[in-house]
Amino acid sequence: MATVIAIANQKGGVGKTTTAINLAGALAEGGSRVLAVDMDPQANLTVGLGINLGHVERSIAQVLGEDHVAMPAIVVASPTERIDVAPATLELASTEVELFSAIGREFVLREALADGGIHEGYDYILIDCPPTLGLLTINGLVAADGVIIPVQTQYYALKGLTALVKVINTIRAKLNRDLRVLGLLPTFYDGRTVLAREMLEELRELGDHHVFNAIVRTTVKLGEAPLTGRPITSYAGSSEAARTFRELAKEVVELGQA
Amino acid sequence: MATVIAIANQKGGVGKTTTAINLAGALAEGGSRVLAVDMDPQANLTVGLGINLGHVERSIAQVLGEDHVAMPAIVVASPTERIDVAPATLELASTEVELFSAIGREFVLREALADGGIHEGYDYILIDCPPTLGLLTINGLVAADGVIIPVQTQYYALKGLTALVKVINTIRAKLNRDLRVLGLLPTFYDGRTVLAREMLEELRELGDHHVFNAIVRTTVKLGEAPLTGRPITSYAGSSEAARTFRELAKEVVELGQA
Ligand SMILES: Nc1ncnc2c1ncn2[C@@H]1O[C@H](COP(=O)(O)OP(=O)(O)OP(=O)(O)O)[C@@H](O)[C@H]1O
Ligand SMILES: Nc1ncnc2c1ncn2[C@@H]1O[C@H](COP(=O)(O)OP(=O)(O)OP(=O)(O)O)[C@@H](O)[C@H]1O
Ligand SMILES: [Mg+2]
Ligand SMILES: [Mg+2]
Repeated sequence: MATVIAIANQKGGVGKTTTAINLAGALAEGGSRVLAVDMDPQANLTVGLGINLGHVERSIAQVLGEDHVAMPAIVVASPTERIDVAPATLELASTEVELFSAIGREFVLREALADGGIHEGYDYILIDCPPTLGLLTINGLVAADGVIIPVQTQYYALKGLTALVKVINTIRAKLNRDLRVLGLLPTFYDGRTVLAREMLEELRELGDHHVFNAIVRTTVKLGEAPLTGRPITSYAGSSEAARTFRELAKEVVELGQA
Repeated sequence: MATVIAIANQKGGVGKTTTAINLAGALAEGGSRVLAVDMDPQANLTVGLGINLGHVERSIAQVLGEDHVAMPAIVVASPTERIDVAPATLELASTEVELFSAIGREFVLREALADGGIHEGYDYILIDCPPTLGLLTINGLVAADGVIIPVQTQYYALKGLTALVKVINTIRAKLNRDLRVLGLLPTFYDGRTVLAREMLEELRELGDHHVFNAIVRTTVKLGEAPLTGRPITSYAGSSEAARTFRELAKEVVELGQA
């Protein structure tokens, strides 16, 4: 059985896609087989892992929508060894509207992943969520065993945490008893600024949840890697950012064995 | 008649709220009366302009929802002279769901702004949109005369522009004939990196739309200002960021007279 991890935060631009791609890179480098699922109509994960959107005929939109295409039928290999992608396209935005009136609408992704041997083929399934708390993110959280919450070391990002944690608690109570918060991942950290240090301190003082030891610092390399369609572990394997995601992967693996 | 400007981009974290608040600051400093409308359930604009969310009893959610409260009834003064706020609360997320089945659902904000003398009381109405292309953003675009699109000088942000421009063109054709793109605003620019310079170049080469001369550089001061509830023009009036938003305000005023 694969471990399913959602990467979620309704605050925009906090590094959800960057975390999904580079955690996948570090896990794959360590020998794990990873399926990266793109639940965001922006399809940044799909593009960031080197898939040409123009070549994607069927995507998550067809799996979740009325066509009920089986998940294995849409999965494509990425250019990075041991990483496959369940791609998104823009059409996914209208699928979310279709889901509103569907029966069992929160379980559609969970059921699709339980289908056709997906779990046997992978060690980890990572789900990249869009910047909302709508049905696409809820499907990601219902399908997951654990959730990683990237939190920018900025004021608005910290303010938004309470709302997200409430939604996660509601999902655990009503839809997915196993869902646990694996941890909060500090992102866009710039140790030279007092703001980042204060926000990191505040994040750690919240106390309710584990804060990963791995801290993702601001670095242009994480902005460059998506142009190559490769995770940081292949684009800049000896960089600090690559080391950070290897550290995160190690923490995630250890948490899974707990 | 007030000039209504939406600040929109479905890509998360590109500086929509930062642009709305600080453009409001620069316009108000120049003597204009500004109403800042928060259409994002995250309520970052409301908080960033110094309104205490705990004290907000009625918000945009009540104006757009079934209660049909009049817009003037929810507007509150901000601590900054000549800036008022139409606040959001988390409830706004469920209002978006209610709107799905409402008649004329795309025009609700436009009609609410046409109500009760709002236009006479202000020179500018700025609308901060959430990071989606759902009904809340569509309402913002239908209510607006012009739209400012903040675009991070990063790869994913540029990729997402085509989808946004298509939606804007559809809205102009079907719902709001006057809507025009005032310009693309480069944000999070760090001139020391090749990436930012390349992305800025690419943005300018797209050619379809005006790119503002004002370029918002990465600066910790724009991350600090929200903690004070004041725009950058009061928090750090002599900073480069304040000068940038004054320049943007000047360009916006000139475009309005064109
Ligand atoms: N630590 C970092 N340093 C520098 N740039 C980064 C870092 N992390 C992410 N980026 C870049 O910042 C942008 C925002 O990150 P990303 O797209 O991963 O956030 P997101 O939370 O997935 O956004 P959205 O809410 O739109 O889905 C991207 O262009 C990415 O390449
Ligand atoms: N030029 C800048 N330099 C440094 N920090 C910035 C800059 N612009 C914005 N920020 C900070 O970066 C974060 C993201 O900006 P902001 O919240 O305005 O983006 P947004 O597009 O409104 O996000 P969302 O998609 O969640 O609505 C905020 O914490 C803000 O304070
Ligand atoms: Mg993303
Ligand atoms: Mg915002």
